[in-house]
Amino acid sequence: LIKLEAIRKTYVMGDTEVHALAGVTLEIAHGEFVAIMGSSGSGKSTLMNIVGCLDRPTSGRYWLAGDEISRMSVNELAEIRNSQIGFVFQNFNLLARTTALENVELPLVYAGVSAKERHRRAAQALEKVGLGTRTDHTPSQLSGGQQQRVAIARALVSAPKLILADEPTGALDSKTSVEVMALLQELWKAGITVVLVTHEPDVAEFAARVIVVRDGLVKEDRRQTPK
Amino acid sequence: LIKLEAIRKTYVMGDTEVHALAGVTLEIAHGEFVAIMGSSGSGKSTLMNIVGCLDRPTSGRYWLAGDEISRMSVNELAEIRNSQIGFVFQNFNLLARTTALENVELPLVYAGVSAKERHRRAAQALEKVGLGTRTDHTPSQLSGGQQQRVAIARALVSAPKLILADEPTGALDSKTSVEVMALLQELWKAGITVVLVTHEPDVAEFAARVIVVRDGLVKEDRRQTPK
Ligand SMILES: Nc1ncnc2c1ncn2[C@@H]1O[C@H](COP(=O)(O)OP(=O)(O)OP(=O)(O)O)[C@@H](O)[C@H]1O
Ligand SMILES: Nc1ncnc2c1ncn2[C@@H]1O[C@H](COP(=O)(O)OP(=O)(O)OP(=O)(O)O)[C@@H](O)[C@H]1O
Ligand SMILES: [Mg+2]
Ligand SMILES: [Mg+2]
Repeated sequence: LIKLEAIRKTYVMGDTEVHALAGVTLEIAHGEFVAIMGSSGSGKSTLMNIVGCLDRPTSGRYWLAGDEISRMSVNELAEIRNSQIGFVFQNFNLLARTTALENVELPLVYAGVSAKERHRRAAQALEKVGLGTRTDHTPSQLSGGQQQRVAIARALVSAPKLILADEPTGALDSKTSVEVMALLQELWKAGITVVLVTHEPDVAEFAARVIVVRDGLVKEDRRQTPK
Repeated sequence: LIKLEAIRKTYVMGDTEVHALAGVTLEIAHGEFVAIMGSSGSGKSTLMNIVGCLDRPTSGRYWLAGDEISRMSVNELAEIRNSQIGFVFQNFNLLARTTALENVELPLVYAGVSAKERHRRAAQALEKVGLGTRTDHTPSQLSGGQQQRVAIARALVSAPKLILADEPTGALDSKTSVEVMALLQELWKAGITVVLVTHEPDVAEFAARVIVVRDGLVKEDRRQTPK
């Protein structure tokens, strides 16, 4: 499903270069559950943004479901993102002036789903992450962990084939984290591919494969029995 | 140092009321190291915002270093915040268009410190959190955990008497978290009062007292031997 070849991402700052990704080559098959770990600044979010078609590499090639992404236009990329990928951003990226329900409905608006059906599915997604009583709150009227859960509900509501989650439990207490991980595991068993970034070993245990990133390179790539 | 009496914070949403804090009474003495824990949405950030003079309670009284905060004007509160408290926000609250160095200098600008001295102290604070090579990056050019560390450096740079940190290691890997906690512990041993919100038991172990919040109330309050 995901094939990266010699992917580099370099930022030029004045006369220095920051090698956010320094040559990553890896493949992730349909139906895998992968955890990406690594220290702060090692390149995890940069990698996720390239896989999620939100950013282009400086060099190297990327195929998603057989299509070479580097050859696509901005519109084609947006189409792929909206129809195939559910993304939980590290900083949530919620719309500030709309309610939790409206934020979660957004992918369904893109998909042309009717208003009645959108409300029903968004309310159900919020219920699944324990926010049934917060549907009409705007992001500033929600706690940090509640905002994160709205971002998670939004990523799941359109039943995407691929879920990319950047630290989806970062703002959650252990009990709520376990509920979210159980939900992701349920989706995985139903056939969805899940790639998540986490710095918590307890969360990584739910995955079947762990990739460790350091200084923009893949340092470890191992299989494990998921929890 | 901190004395809260029957503190309530109620939000009115249409015809429902959200009791973010439902009557909190507690005292924290000078020089304590307290960890506040509790599930997502339990009221921790609301409590921190009231203690940090960023928000007023709906009812109840709050004394900081003997002064009753409820009687102060907006200007007096701003003065106390800038001169006595270092705050690490759950969502960092960095200025988007200024560099890491300038963000960290901000409390020193308020304190009227000379430009040369500000640069020196801000650079030193960034060094302490491992960001010596990122001083000229703006927040969007930093990883999530790097942004969090800029927020931490900013809270420490003016050597405040009270540090309030809302989930200061939420975006950090274990190794970086331990470095940040060691730094906070060092400041504590030098006499600074530290109150931090965390959902990670490993982080709470550095504190000498743990307060557990649930549904806007204090459910547990226990002493422990810090790590
Ligand atoms: N402006 C607001 N209007 C309405 N409700 C609010 C508002 N701000 C917070 N709340 C509610 O108050 C409760 C407590 O919020 P708070 O941010 O203190 O939680 P928290 O313990 O910090 O959670 P987390 O661990 O997720 O950060 C939450 O249920 C939240 O929905
Ligand atoms: N726009 C940019 N310009 C310059 N450098 C950048 C930019 N974006 C990211 N970087 C740098 O690239 C490196 C990798 O960033 P990335 O966000 O991928 O890290 P990360 O592994 O997600 O870290 P964290 O765990 O802290 O979220 C960091 O050192 C960061 O400073
Ligand atoms: Mg990141
Ligand atoms: Mg909070």
